[in-house]
Amino acid sequence: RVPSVVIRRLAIYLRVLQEMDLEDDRFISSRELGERAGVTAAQVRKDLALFGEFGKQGVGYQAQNLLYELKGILNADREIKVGIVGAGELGTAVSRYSIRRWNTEEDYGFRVVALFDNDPEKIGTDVEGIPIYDVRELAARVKELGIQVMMVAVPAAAAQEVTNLCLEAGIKAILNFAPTKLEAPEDVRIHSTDVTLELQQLAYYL
Amino acid sequence: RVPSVVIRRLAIYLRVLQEMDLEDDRFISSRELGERAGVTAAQVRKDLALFGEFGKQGVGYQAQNLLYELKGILNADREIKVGIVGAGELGTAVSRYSIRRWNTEEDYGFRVVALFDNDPEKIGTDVEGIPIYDVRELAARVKELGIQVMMVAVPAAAAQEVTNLCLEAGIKAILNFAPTKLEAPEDVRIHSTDVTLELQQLAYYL
Ligand SMILES: NC(=O)c1ccc[n+]([C@@H]2O[C@H](COP(=O)([O-])OP(=O)(O)OC[C@H]3O[C@@H](n4cnc5c(N)ncnc54)[C@H](O)[C@@H]3O)[C@@H](O)[C@H]2O)c1
Ligand SMILES: NC(=O)c1ccc[n+]([C@@H]2O[C@H](COP(=O)([O-])OP(=O)(O)OC[C@H]3O[C@@H](n4cnc5c(N)ncnc54)[C@H](O)[C@@H]3O)[C@@H](O)[C@H]2O)c1
Repeated sequence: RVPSVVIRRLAIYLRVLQEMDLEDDRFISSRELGERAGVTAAQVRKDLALFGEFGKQGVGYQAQNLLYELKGILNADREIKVGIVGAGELGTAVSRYSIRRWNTEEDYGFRVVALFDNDPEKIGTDVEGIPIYDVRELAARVKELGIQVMMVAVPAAAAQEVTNLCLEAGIKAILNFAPTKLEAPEDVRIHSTDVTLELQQLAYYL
Repeated sequence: RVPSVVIRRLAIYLRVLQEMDLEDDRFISSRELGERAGVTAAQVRKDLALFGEFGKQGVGYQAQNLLYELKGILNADREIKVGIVGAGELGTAVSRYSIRRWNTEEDYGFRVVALFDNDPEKIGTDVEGIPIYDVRELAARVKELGIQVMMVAVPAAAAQEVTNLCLEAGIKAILNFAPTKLEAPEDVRIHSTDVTLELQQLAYYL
């Protein structure tokens, strides 16, 4: 098991390489990749060595090859179907963002295929053509559409109940926007992102 | 200097206590606080000991007093004025969210006082009554309104330029939503939150 902080850094290395315009013969040193990612050269070498021999001493990494390898490690070389529970302000904004990127960027692999809500006014409508289903159909739609990752954008009070529906439907990866801690079995991966928590930390430094 | 991971945990302890309905004589043990926050009891004691003697051996912490102390440490006992650059999908959603919480929750101290944009169609309009100013007026408005924290919700290509405007205006704390690394002097605190980076990490575990 690789520590999650390493996976976080790999995702940053991937983003850095995707942002660069790489010619075929472009090499990149661990120092340059480190600078662009905000870590030391030694940290880059240590992280990548966990997954194989990608570079040559003194020469660095063949950039396109490293990008290819990172995509393989992070499953970024395939389409990943995403669902969003809660078609409110945030759920809608994040859907539009992902749909726009899916439609315009070759490298972007996250495809929003469904939204879910319990509001009768929203069920049966769509966001940029992606349907909003009744949350009671969640399990059936996860199976039918092959959803692998679910984003939870409902109020905190409903977040655990909605998460339980996702777990019953076999979802193994959840991105939670609600400002509350979610309980799930060991084999389910939950990442949370909380705007207020970030603001609260920034406030300490004022 | 306290490590930033400790400040992150303090913000979580604060959120946990704010979520609980605390009677006057309610005590909370480091074990219970740890369980609700997702850390060990020893970690709770170690973190809090950095800031003072708040609890009694074997009895735990007087919950309301601990909440009061944490608010003092994290500057959560005062109003903090927030600006948002980029009145697009995300900037608007996050503004509405913060404005709604400011208007309904006593404990919520973040007050959005201005949005900024460079789109003539948006300048001069408002979000829930909060004006959208021309980004060229950013420095003047920061001073006039006393803005302390700025959220950056513009496209990645414009994020550094906008950040530089914030630095020139004397902003010391930035929450960045654009998927790119921002450069700033040592004394400026920048936190980034990136939905795609989170999704990319989750994808590794599928
Ligand atoms: N929408 C989301 O859910 C989401 C999710 C993750 C990350 N992001 C990131 O957040 C940022 C904003 O995304 P969005 O979906 O709101 O985009 P958007 O295009 O809807 O909004 C961007 C806004 O920024 C303004 N703008 C552009 N350049 C500017 C400048 N130099 N000065 C001031 N204003 C400027 C535009 O006029 C527009 O109003 C992007 O970097 C995006 O990658 C968005
Ligand atoms: N909007 C933001 O910028 C923002 C920022 C940070 C955190 N959040 C968090 O994200 C979550 C969503 O925020 P929002 O601003 O989009 O709220 P919102 O009220 O606009 O949207 C919530 C949506 O969830 C739906 N919903 C409620 N209970 C449900 C259930 N049991 N099953 C299915 N759908 C259900 C509602 O019908 C609504 O459409 C909240 O937890 C909030 O704290 C939002």
